[in-house]
Amino acid sequence: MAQRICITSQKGGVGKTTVALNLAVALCERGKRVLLVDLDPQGGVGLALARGDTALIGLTEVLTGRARPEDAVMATRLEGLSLLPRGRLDPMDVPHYEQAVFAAGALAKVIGALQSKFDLVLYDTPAGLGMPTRAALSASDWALVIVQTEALALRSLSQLLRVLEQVRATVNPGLKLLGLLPTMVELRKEPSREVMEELWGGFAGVMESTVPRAEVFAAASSRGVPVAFLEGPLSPEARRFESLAVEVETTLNQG
Amino acid sequence: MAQRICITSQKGGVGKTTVALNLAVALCERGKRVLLVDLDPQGGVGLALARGDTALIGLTEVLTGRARPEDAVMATRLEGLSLLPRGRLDPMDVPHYEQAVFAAGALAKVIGALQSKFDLVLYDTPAGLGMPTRAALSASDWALVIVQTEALALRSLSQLLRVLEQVRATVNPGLKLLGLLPTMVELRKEPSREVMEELWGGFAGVMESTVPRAEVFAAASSRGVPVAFLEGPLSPEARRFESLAVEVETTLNQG
Ligand SMILES: Nc1ncnc2c1ncn2[C@@H]1O[C@H](COP(=O)(O)OP(=O)(O)OP(=O)(O)O)[C@@H](O)[C@H]1O
Ligand SMILES: Nc1ncnc2c1ncn2[C@@H]1O[C@H](COP(=O)(O)OP(=O)(O)OP(=O)(O)O)[C@@H](O)[C@H]1O
Ligand SMILES: [Mg+2]
Ligand SMILES: [Mg+2]
Repeated sequence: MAQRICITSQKGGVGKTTVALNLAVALCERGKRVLLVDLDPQGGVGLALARGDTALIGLTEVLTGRARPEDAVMATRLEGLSLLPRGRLDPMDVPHYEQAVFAAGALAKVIGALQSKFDLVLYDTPAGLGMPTRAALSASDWALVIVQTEALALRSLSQLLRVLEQVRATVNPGLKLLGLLPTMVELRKEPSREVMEELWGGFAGVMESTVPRAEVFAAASSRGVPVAFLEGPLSPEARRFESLAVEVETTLNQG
Repeated sequence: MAQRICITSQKGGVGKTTVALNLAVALCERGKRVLLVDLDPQGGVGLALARGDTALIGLTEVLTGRARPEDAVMATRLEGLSLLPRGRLDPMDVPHYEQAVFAAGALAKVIGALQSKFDLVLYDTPAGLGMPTRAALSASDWALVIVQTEALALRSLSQLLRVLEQVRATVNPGLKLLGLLPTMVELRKEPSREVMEELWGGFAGVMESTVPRAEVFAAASSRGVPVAFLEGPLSPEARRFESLAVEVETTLNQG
């Protein structure tokens, strides 16, 4: 049975999609069969891969009954990595989309029909604690919380942790914290160091792995590829995702 | 009659709350009476001012009938700047809050009761095109679109512009584009320069003002104040908000 991981943060622009994409690639290169699901109504994963929103059918069509789950899953150039994109969505329909994905059991049913073919399912979610994120947390085994090392992102962390507890206490007793992953880390800069110290000192589950702030991410975004796919030798940042994949697998195996 | 400005972006973490807060201060210092409304369920404005979510009553209490609009507005240390905070909101109730704020006419009614006391109303919104943002656009005269100068933020811009047109064509014919405001600009770095060139070359309404990427914002965030309130002489970044305020006023007067 596939393990389902929800990649989430209350704060926006902290690196959720970047981690979802690059972690999926790193897990796949370690031999795992991975399904990456784009739950963000803005289609973050598609945008990161520079595919316009007019392209593929996806979750939107499945939720509205116009396609079967297996028809919406697409292969990628990496053997073993499949993608369930957002699908064609008029941006005026975002409120309807959010209600459809949050409807009781809808997402769990879609992913249930696909789980047998994969070892891991990764959900990329939009910022916030609205309906898409709540739907994903209800249909997940693990929550990977992304924490940008800036004061504002740290302040909203306790709201998210409270929701994880509440979801576990109500609709999904199997939900566990995979860890708190620090992103955009700049240990040479005091504000970032201060946030790391607050994380280590004040929160359980802070991961060993971190994602440094690095120009290579903007370069990868402008080319529309994960960092591992950039030309030339593997960058130190892409290696970071290898060690993150190892840490994730270790935690899942201890599950 | 106060002019209502919705500060919005599809993408997260691009500087919406930072601009909302610092622009409100700059407009107020130019003699305007300003109401800053926090529509973000995470309470971004409160977080930026380092006030926990247990503190103040606000929009949540007004929408649920537990307080009158005028009771929820609070003064700040700056004469002429008032705040309508998010209010006390259990993060598990975010889906209900989003539906309540989006209910037909709800927000317009709350702001309608307050407008006579102000020259300007500024809405800070969460990332995305969900219910809080749609509610704000329906009850606004202007949309100020925040565009981080990174490839990912630019790709989602056309979805937002389509929504502005649709809102104008359906529920709010008076909605106008105030402008596209580039943030986190780093003209010494190629990806940022490339995005600026795409903005100037491909979009109408790009503002003269820009907000540079600068350490002072992280410093202000960790102290929980707008940049204009940091100790010492006014930073060049705080001055940028003065010139942004001038540009905003000029556009409004032409409107
Ligand atoms: N470690 C990093 N160092 C530098 N830039 C990064 C890093 N991670 C992500 N970025 C850049 O920061 C921006 C935001 O990243 P991303 O879109 O992954 O965040 P997100 O949390 O998914 O945002 P949203 O809330 O809009 O979904 C992108 O332009 C991306 O290229
Ligand atoms: N011009 C800037 N230069 C450097 N850092 C900035 C700048 N503007 C904002 N920041 C920092 O970037 C982070 C995100 O800013 P902010 O919270 O204002 O964005 P937002 O769009 O409101 O995010 P959200 O989508 O979560 O509401 C904060 O830590 C803030 O201090
Ligand atoms: Mg994203
Ligand atoms: Mg904000």
